[in-house]
Amino acid sequence: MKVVSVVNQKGGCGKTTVAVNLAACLAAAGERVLLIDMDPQGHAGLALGTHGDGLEATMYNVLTDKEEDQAPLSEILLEKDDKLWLAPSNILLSAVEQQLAGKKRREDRLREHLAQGVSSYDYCVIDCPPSVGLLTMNALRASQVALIPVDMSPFSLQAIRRLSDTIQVLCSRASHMIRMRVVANMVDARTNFSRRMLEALKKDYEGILCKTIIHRTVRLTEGALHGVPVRRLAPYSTAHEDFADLTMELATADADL
Amino acid sequence: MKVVSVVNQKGGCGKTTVAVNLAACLAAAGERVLLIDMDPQGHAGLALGTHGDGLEATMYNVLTDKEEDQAPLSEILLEKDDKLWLAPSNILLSAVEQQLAGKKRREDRLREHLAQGVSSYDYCVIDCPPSVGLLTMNALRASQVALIPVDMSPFSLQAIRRLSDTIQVLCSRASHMIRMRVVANMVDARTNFSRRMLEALKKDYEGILCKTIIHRTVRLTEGALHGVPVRRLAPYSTAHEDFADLTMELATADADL
Ligand SMILES: Nc1ncnc2c1ncn2[C@@H]1O[C@H](COP(=O)(O)OP(=O)(O)OP(=O)(O)O)[C@@H](O)[C@H]1O
Ligand SMILES: Nc1ncnc2c1ncn2[C@@H]1O[C@H](COP(=O)(O)OP(=O)(O)OP(=O)(O)O)[C@@H](O)[C@H]1O
Ligand SMILES: [Mg+2]
Ligand SMILES: [Mg+2]
Repeated sequence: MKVVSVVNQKGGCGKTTVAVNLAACLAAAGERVLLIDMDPQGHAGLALGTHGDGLEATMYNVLTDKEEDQAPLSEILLEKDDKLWLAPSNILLSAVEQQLAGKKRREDRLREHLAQGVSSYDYCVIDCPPSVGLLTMNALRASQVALIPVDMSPFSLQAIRRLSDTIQVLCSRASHMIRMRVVANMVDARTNFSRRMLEALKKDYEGILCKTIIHRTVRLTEGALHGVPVRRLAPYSTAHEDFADLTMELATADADL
Repeated sequence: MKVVSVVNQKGGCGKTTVAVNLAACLAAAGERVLLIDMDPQGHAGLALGTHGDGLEATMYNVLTDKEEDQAPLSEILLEKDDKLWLAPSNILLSAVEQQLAGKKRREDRLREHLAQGVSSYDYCVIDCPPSVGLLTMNALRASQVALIPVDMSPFSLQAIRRLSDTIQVLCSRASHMIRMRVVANMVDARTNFSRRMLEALKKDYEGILCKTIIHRTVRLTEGALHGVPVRRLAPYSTAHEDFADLTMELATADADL
């Protein structure tokens, strides 16, 4: 199983949007896909029409060390589309960081769960929260690829540098290889500003920047409102084309995925 | 001194943009303003041309309980414009949450510092990170107003409900009054989608929604790139008009500010 974390501590750069639509495109291409929501906001679920608050079991139950609350990953999964399963989350997940504070191997809990019972999937895509704490570390320790969405802003360019330092430390500390890929998101072809930011991105991150760019389009937010990936809402839109291209690029590029 | 926290756990909804431009407009109106960056990303500083990494003393030194690292708030301030001072941050600030874990009154540290040495300011505006952890709790405990920027997205509407619950718990637990105000941001008057989200916002939050809306405009991101508030970059733009209106509205509305 190939595991991809969609990660960036910069808020609102498109992590959830990229994770949900990449997962949906991989499933449409015939792969068995597990989408894990590691954000207590539960937005990956919301983007697929699932409200985390009403659920009996979520990622909290998988990661907690409180015996009476525990559940295996395979038991919390919801089938959201053909070949697309979701491991949902809600606000309870935010309690895990304090519960596991100081405990050994707390950063490996997700990796251990993925090794146990869900290897019948071809891909696992993980949506991360806007921080680099225990939840994101769990996602990275379980991943071969870190996919970093970047919106066209000076704050985001600065965030990549910081994130790439964190990932390198993680790799050397745990002798674990993670391949970084950056994907430009919210690119507005009409403005000079976007073009200049994209140029800066190409200059600084040429080796790891995806060729595919995701254009700014309200279609992507509309999809989230309707609880469906954009391929279901608007199959002939630029948004869907961008994600189909991105999926093809990631799945074929030196067999990243 | 009136203290306003700009807060929302949803990432990328415009917290830093609103905090920086509101502070700049208050200063332009003749008020003495302190802008505190409570986000380890240090983006409020970046938006005013200050890179946190090179600084000797930041908000980390104010909030840490490690004696050898401590510094008073008054000593870390940088004057960024006429009547506008910045208390900067960098990544070190993210260490405070673990350092203070389990310690008494850890949520009151900022409030205590504000009470000690900086009351010669008229306003204090606090930029919060995209989470509701110790840093955001410190900001809220020190504030009379919680200003919640919301972008036009289903994820953000859901975030307000969660945040309003958190603030109400905080108020009752600490018998501390915080007035909530919501400000619509990134409103694109051209799309139906924005209009529909704005309608939903008006229906659900009528009593606390600001009349002023901040329109989507690339000018605001350009300002951050140049390290200046939009009133300096484009004084006759819609962006500057929106922020001047918002500042007037907040400063006069039942004397919120
Ligand atoms: N290419 C795009 N074009 C237009 N809107 C987009 C695009 N990508 C994301 N969005 C919208 O921008 C907002 C932020 O995206 P999203 O919530 O996916 O980011 P995030 O990084 O997951 O945020 P958080 O940091 O809170 O987890 C959402 O309203 C989303 O619909
Ligand atoms: N009204 C607006 N019009 C256009 N762009 C905007 C507007 N408000 C904010 N932005 C841009 O959107 C991006 C996100 O805004 P900002 O970084 O201020 O959000 P934030 O809530 O502080 O993010 P974080 O959760 O990471 O702290 C930035 O690139 C910013 O320049
Ligand atoms: Mg998200
Ligand atoms: Mg910010």
